[in-house]
Amino acid sequence: MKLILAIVNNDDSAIAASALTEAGYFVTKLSTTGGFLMVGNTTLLIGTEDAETDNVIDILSRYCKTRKQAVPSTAAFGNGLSNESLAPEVTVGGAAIFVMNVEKNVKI
Amino acid sequence: MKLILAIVNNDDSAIAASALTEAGYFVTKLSTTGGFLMVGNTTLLIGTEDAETDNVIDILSRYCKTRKQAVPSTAAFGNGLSNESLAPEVTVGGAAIFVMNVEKNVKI
Amino acid sequence: MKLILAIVNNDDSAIAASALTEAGYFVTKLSTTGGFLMVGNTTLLIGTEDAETDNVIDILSRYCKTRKQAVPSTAAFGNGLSNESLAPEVTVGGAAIFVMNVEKNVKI
Ligand SMILES: Nc1ncnc2c1ncn2[C@@H]1O[C@@H]2COP(=O)(O)O[C@H]3[C@@H](O)[C@H](n4cnc5c(N)ncnc54)O[C@@H]3COP(=O)(O)O[C@H]2[C@H]1O
Ligand SMILES: Nc1ncnc2c1ncn2[C@@H]1O[C@@H]2COP(=O)(O)O[C@H]3[C@@H](O)[C@H](n4cnc5c(N)ncnc54)O[C@@H]3COP(=O)(O)O[C@H]2[C@H]1O
Ligand SMILES: Nc1ncnc2c1ncn2[C@@H]1O[C@@H]2COP(=O)(O)O[C@H]3[C@@H](O)[C@H](n4cnc5c(N)ncnc54)O[C@@H]3COP(=O)(O)O[C@H]2[C@H]1O
Repeated sequence: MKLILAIVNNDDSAIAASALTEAGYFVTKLSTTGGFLMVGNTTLLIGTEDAETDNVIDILSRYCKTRKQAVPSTAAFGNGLSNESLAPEVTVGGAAIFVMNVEKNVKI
Repeated sequence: MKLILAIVNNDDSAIAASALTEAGYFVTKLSTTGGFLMVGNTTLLIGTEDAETDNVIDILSRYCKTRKQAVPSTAAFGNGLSNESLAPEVTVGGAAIFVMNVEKNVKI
Repeated sequence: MKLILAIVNNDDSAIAASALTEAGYFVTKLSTTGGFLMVGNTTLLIGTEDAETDNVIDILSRYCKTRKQAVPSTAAFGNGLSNESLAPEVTVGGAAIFVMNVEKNVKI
């Protein structure tokens, strides 16, 4: 059993979660915030059998899109890099996915 | 050290968390949403010693109840299965529990 | 790859997340609640390379402070321990940190 944690853009979360449940996967959604842009995003938790991991990642890749997003003046640049002459945009990926091992899985 | 992640019904979350803290366990609560019914639920995070895992699961099983829940018309059925003649209810378990290994645990 | 989960006080979350992103780490923030005091706190998720784990913990220890916090009368003491003569305060640590192994990490 694996627990997949996928941080996705809010705009893709409904269609991605829906595609996953339509394919028979179980999903739990968390409302989260990106630490850099400080913009809301969604973290999907998907517990699934080891053999299904690649299929879940495949579904996420089909519905989670990369976007360019403006960097708010409040973003945590570091080292006084808030100069207007720097790139005012970042590329926000479709999804940041982490697969963790589940040692015990119980359904009550 | 293990990190136990337990997705429970909102109606059971207060009593389950309270039973856990009264038994000496430490609990963090997250407000989450089920991907299928799109109804709010609660995810409990419990970091505890390996030997305590079964006791935590036991406490959760005592307070987390299985319920029948109506499926909203918005649920992600998949493949055009929104026909009224299908079962309008699903069984929502008391808890979906995942136990993960913690390689390093630090308290500051 | 490791996934670090750090439960921190709300008052430290902005500066801690900012210090982490300024140092080049990626952070996702979750609004959570302590199961004992039933007060809001923040859980930071930091996915990072194995070798960076200690540095992340070091940054967290610099910005996450221990505090004394009054125990609300609603706290889950257990066994009728709500007697006024008991200590009305608890020490809330700067951070409770859990490091978990990530078997697969994909960015889409
Ligand atoms: N310390 C830093 N220095 C310079 N640029 C930085 C940075 N942290 C983030 N960025 C850039 O800003 C975008 C948004 O990051 P944010 O933290 O708001 O939102 C992130 C965060 O919530 C989450 N995330 C990504 N990788 C993560 C990781 N390793 N651990 C935890 N959360 C992660 O996924 C969202 C999208 O990340 P993505 O990498 O696609 O896109 C990132 C990246 O292009
Ligand atoms: N392996 C897993 N990974 C991540 N989260 C998990 C999980 N197993 C359970 N959960 C979480 O626990 C809630 C209750 O799941 P349960 O399986 O008891 O009860 C489920 C199940 O009876 C049914 N269901 C869920 N997903 C389904 C799907 N893809 N196809 C058919 N029925 C589904 O609807 C009920 C409510 O599901 P909902 O998603 O709203 O809410 C789920 C979800 O938030
Ligand atoms: N192993 C773990 N697993 C999951 N989450 C964890 C955890 N250890 C700490 N946390 C999270 O970090 C917060 C601060 O915990 P700390 O142990 O520093 O500070 C704690 C501790 O001094 C005390 N406390 C917590 N649970 C207790 C219990 N069952 N019995 C007696 N005292 C407790 O009350 C303070 C606030 O606790 P609260 O639950 O509101 O909030 C906790 C909880 O949200």
